[in-house]
Amino acid sequence: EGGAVTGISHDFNDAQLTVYNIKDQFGQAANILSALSKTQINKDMIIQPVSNDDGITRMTISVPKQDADRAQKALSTLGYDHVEVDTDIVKISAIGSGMKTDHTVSATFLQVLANNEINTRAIATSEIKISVIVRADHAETALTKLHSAFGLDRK
Amino acid sequence: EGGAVTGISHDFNDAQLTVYNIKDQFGQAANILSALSKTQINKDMIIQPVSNDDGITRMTISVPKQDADRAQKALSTLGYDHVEVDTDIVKISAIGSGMKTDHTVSATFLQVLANNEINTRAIATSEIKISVIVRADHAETALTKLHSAFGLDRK
Ligand SMILES: C[C@@H](O)[C@H](N)C(=O)O
Ligand SMILES: C[C@@H](O)[C@H](N)C(=O)O
Repeated sequence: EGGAVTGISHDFNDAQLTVYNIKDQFGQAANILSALSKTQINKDMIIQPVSNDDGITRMTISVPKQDADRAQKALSTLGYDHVEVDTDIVKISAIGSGMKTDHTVSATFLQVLANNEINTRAIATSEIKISVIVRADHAETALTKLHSAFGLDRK
Repeated sequence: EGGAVTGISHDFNDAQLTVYNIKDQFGQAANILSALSKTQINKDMIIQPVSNDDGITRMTISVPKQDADRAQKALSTLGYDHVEVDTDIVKISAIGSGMKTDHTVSATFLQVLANNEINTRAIATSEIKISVIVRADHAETALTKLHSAFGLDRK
C-alpha cells in the first residue's frame, strides 16, 4: 500500500543561474538557451514565470557548478548582464505517480519545509514530481523530515 | 531510430494564475499551496523562480479553468491580492527520455517558437520534459512546427 510519493531525491551538483530583466518578447528565451547550448553547457530545471505589468520576467536555470561562471559570461556577452549565480544550494525532489491524483502533495511538501523554517529559493513541479531549491545546509533536515512526512524509509 | 523527443502534447484545460509580490520567506509558498488544497483546487505546473534584491518573487500555477476565480478569491482572502488569471492559453510540452542526454532540446524547442514569433508566457522543464504556456491561438502553428522540427508525425 503505497503513498502518493514513492521517492525523495537530492542533488548537490548544480548551481542556479537567475537571469533578471528579460523582456517578455518572442525570441528572448531562445537566445538565452541557445547561448548555453553553444557553449555546451548542460541546463536543467528552467523556471520562467509570467511577466509583470512592465513586461519583464526572469528565468532560473540549473547548470553544473563548474559551468556557472562560463554561463554567466556567455549571457553577459549577449547583453543579459543581470545574472546571479547561487552555488550554495541543493535540489530536493519528491516523485511518485500517485501525485497525478493526489493534489495535496505539493502543499504537504512545502508545509514540511515551512515547519522547519526552510526557505524555498525556487520551485518547479510537474504531474509526478516536485523539485525545490534550498540552501545546502538545510539538506539533512529537509530530507529527514520529508521522508518521515511521506512515510518513506531514509536509505 | 528515434530522436531525443518522442512526443509533443498540448492541453487547453488549465488557466494560469500568477501570484505577484510574494515575500521570499519560509512559509509563503506553503500558505499559497495549502489555500488551494483546502478549496480542493487541483494545481499543476508550479513555477517559482529566485527572488530579486528586494526579496520579492512570484509564482505561476496552473489550475483548471473552472476553478480559476475561486482560486483567486482564496488567495485574496489570505492577503495575496495581486493575482492575475490567464485563460486564453494552451500548454505545449515535448517529452522524451533522450532529453536527459541531449541538452539542446530546450534551445531547439524555444527557437522553433521564436522563429514563428510565438511568445512563451511561462516555461518549466525537467530532465525529460519541457512545457511552455503560449497564447491559445498559437497552438496550431506551434504544434505543426514542433512536430516537424523534432521529426515527428502529427497524428
Ligand atoms: C520571457 C521569454 O520567454 C519570452 N516571452 C520569449 O518568448 O522568449
Ligand atoms: C517564495 C517562497 O517560496 C518562500 N521562499 C517560501 O519558502 O515559502
